[in-house]
Amino acid sequence: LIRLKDIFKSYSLGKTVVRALNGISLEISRGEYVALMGPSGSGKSTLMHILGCLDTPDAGSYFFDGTDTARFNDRELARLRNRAFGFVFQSFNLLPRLSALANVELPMLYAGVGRRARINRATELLELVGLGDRLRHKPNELSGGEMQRVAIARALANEPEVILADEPTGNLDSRTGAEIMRLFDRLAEEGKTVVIVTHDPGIAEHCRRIVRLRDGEIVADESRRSG
Amino acid sequence: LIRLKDIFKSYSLGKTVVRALNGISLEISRGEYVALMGPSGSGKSTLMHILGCLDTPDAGSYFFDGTDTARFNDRELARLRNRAFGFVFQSFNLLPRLSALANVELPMLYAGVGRRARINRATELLELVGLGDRLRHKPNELSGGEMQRVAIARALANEPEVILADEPTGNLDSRTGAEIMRLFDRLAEEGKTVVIVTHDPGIAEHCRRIVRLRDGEIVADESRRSG
Ligand SMILES: Nc1ncnc2c1ncn2[C@@H]1O[C@H](COP(=O)(O)OP(=O)(O)OP(=O)(O)O)[C@@H](O)[C@H]1O
Ligand SMILES: Nc1ncnc2c1ncn2[C@@H]1O[C@H](COP(=O)(O)OP(=O)(O)OP(=O)(O)O)[C@@H](O)[C@H]1O
Ligand SMILES: [Mg+2]
Ligand SMILES: [Mg+2]
Repeated sequence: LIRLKDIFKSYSLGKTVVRALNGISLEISRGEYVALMGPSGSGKSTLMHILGCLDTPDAGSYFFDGTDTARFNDRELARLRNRAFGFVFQSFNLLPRLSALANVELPMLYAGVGRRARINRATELLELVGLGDRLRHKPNELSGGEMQRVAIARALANEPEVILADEPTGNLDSRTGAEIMRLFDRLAEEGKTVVIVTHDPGIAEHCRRIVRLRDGEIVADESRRSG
Repeated sequence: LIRLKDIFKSYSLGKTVVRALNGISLEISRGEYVALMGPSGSGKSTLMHILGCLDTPDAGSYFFDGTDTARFNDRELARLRNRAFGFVFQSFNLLPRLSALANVELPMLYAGVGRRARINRATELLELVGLGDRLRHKPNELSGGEMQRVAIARALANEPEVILADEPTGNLDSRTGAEIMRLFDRLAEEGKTVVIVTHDPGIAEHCRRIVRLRDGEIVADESRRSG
């Protein structure tokens, strides 16, 4: 489903260059449940943004479902992004003026879903993440972990094929974090492709495969035998 | 040093009222090393904002170093805040247009520290948290864990008596997180008062005392015997 080959991405700041991704090749099949780990600053979020077509690499190729993403124009890329990927950002990226409910409705609005269906599904998803009594709260009227859970609910709005979650439990207590992991486990069992950035080995244990990054390169890629 | 008595704080949103703090009494002596734990939404950040004089309760009293904080005017409160407290926000709260170095210099600028001394100390603190090669980066040119570490360095700029850190390791891998905890351990050994919100029992183990919140109330307050 996902085939990255020799991906490079660097940022230049004045005279210095930061090589965020320094030659990444990675294949992920449909339905895989992958943990992406590595030290702070090793390139995990940069790789996740490229996987979710939110950013383009400086070099290398990215084939999604057999098609070369370099051939898409901006409009096709946006349509692919909104349909195929559900993205949980490390910094949540909720729209500050919209309520929790309206934030979760947004991807469905872009996909042309009708008002009644949008509100029902957004309410269902917010109840699923334990925020049934915070529907009308705006982001600055929510706690850190509550904002994170709104971001998770929003990522699932269009039932995307691929869920990319960047540190989805960083602000959650262990019990709430475990509830969220049960949700991701279930999505993986249903055949969704799930990639989770985490630095918590307890979270990574839920996944079947662990890819480790260091200084913009893959240093390990281990699959666990099931059973 | 810190004496809270019967603190109440609630938010009203249309017809609903959220009781974030529902009668909190808490005493913290100078030099204590305290972990504040509890489920997502239980009131931890609200309590930390009141401790750091960033917010005022709806009812109850807060004595800091023997003085009733209700008697301070805004200017005195701001001066106390900038001098006595170093605050690491859960959402970092870095100024987006300033470099990492300038963000760490800011509290010293307010305290009237000269330019050369500010730059030296800010550089020293950023090297201490492992960001010596990211001094010129702005927040959106940093990873999540790097932003978090800039926020930690900034909190220590004026050598505050009380360090309030709200989930300081949420975005850090275990090795970087352990380095930050060694830094907090050392500050506690030097006699600073350190309060850390965390949901990670591994982090809480560094502290001598664990206060647990649930639904805006203190449900446990356990001190460990040393040795
Ligand atoms: N400005 C606000 N308006 C309305 N409700 C608010 C506001 N700020 C916080 N709340 C509510 O108050 C409760 C406590 O919030 P607080 O941020 O203190 O929780 P927390 O323990 O820090 O949670 P987390 O671990 O998720 O960061 C939450 O349920 C939240 O929805
Ligand atoms: N816009 C940018 N300009 C300059 N440097 C950047 C930019 N964005 C990221 N970087 C740098 O690229 C490196 C990788 O960043 P990235 O966000 O992918 O790391 P990460 O693995 O997600 O880290 P964390 O675990 O701390 O979130 C970091 O060292 C960061 O300083
Ligand atoms: Mg990141
Ligand atoms: Mg909080």
